[in-house]
Amino acid sequence: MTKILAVANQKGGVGKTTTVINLGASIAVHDKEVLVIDLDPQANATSGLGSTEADSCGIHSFISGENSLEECVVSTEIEGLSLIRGARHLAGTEIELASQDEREFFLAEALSTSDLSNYDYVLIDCPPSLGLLTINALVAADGVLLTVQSEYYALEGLSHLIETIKRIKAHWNKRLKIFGVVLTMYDKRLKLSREVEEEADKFLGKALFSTRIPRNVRLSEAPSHGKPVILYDAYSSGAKSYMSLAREVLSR
Amino acid sequence: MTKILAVANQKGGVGKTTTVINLGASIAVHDKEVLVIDLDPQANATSGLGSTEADSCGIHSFISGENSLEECVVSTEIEGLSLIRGARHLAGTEIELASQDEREFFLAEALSTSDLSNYDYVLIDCPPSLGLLTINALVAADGVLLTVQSEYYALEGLSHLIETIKRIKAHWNKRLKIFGVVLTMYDKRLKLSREVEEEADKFLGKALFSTRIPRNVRLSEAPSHGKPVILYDAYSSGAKSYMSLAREVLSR
Ligand SMILES: Nc1ncnc2c1ncn2[C@@H]1O[C@H](COP(=O)(O)OP(=O)(O)OP(=O)(O)O)[C@@H](O)[C@H]1O
Ligand SMILES: Nc1ncnc2c1ncn2[C@@H]1O[C@H](COP(=O)(O)OP(=O)(O)OP(=O)(O)O)[C@@H](O)[C@H]1O
Ligand SMILES: [Mg+2]
Ligand SMILES: [Mg+2]
Repeated sequence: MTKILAVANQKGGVGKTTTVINLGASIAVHDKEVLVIDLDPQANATSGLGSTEADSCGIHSFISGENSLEECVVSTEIEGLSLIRGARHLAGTEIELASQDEREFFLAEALSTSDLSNYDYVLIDCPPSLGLLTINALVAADGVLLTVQSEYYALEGLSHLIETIKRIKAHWNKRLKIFGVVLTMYDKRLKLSREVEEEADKFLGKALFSTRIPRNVRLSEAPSHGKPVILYDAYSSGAKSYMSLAREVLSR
Repeated sequence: MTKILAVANQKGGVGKTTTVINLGASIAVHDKEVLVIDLDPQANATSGLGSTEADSCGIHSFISGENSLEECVVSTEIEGLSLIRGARHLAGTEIELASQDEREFFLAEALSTSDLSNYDYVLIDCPPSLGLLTINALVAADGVLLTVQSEYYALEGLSHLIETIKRIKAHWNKRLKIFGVVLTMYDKRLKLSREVEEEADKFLGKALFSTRIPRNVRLSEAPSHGKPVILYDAYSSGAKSYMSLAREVLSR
């Protein structure tokens, strides 16, 4: 049974894209099939996986029903990791979608009429907002994977994000649940990191993955080479932490 | 003559809010009057300045014309630094605005009918997107201050942001210009930081401020105390760099 996970947080720069790319790659090397969907107009997951933005046969034409899943899917350097590419003009989609009926269901509709049986996991990279693109991801998903940066503002926004998830579950997607929460850019030497960890543990309990993603410069260098960190520097603390997270995800 | 600056970048987590709060405070201590407008539904600038979200008399009622500027402005712990508070339900505003006529002009309209003569600078904190809220800020502003994190994805998004600014200038706001670009979270020990600096210098030339904002943990601790860094730890490298940036801004 394919698991569709939205990787979301309206706070910007908290490691959503880095998690989609590297968790996706780490799951794929466990002999699984993973599909990454780049729903962010910045198209960072697309370039971080070495692909170029889609003029056609990308997320835009998939959501609108112009192209099928098979026409849009491209491969990456990792066997078992496939991608539906993002595009900058997706930013205009949000304003376009706003005036349509069923505007929250476009992605859910496109996925439910596609054959996902080849995939064990679908990871959706969301933009930093609670606008229509992220709402589309939450309506289409089975679960939400929250990335929480070990910083004050990131923690502050968490309750609002959880409220939004509850609202989406009540109105549009009964099966939506919080699949898990991962602390990113964690530095055990910093008091701030430990304080955020304590709060997140109290607030989230079992939903919090025990894997912490450390701040590791190799994670921020890898995208400029268009590779997941496991191909760029497999022995780095960043690569090892995403392998550990993949094992936790596979066991849930 | 009041200068209205939008602090913008669709890339998330690049230091927009940190710059609005700390540049604002550093300009204010040079015997200037500064107004911060929190246009981000996350309302981080509001909490980072020690204020609580506005139910009424905040950015929402100011933009809609329900309340005047004088009714919405609140003071902060820094003399000369005032604030129009943000609010979470602002996220719904973008979807609401989408169907209105003149939807790009709401903030410009509210500011042009207000008395700004008390203020030397107005700094608008933008959300991490190129949606209607950021467009409203760019239409209302005299200039844009871009914060660019010293990382690959942040640099990648720059050309798209500059294209958007040119489009806004051509269609809706003839006076809009790039006021300046500041590199944030700069770490001179990292090759990535130096590479981003080289690219930014080539791409932006004189628009690039010579001040670099270093990565400094005191900047990320200050918001949890609701204070600008100049009140939290005035001798930190973070505080000193924003004072240096303020001097550069005042000289432009
Ligand atoms: N654990 C980490 N250690 C060091 N750098 C990291 C780590 N995780 C992410 N980064 C870097 O931090 C920046 C922000 O990460 P990323 O772009 O993945 O966040 P995001 O939540 O997807 O951002 P946005 O909100 O803009 O979509 C990027 O430059 C990335 O390379
Ligand atoms: N120079 C710096 N050194 C260390 N930490 C920083 C620095 N600048 C910002 N931060 C921290 O990095 C995180 C992102 O910064 P900030 O929230 O200001 O970015 P933003 O662009 O406003 O984010 P968003 O896109 O979500 O609005 C925050 O937790 C902040 O405290
Ligand atoms: Mg991202
Ligand atoms: Mg911000």
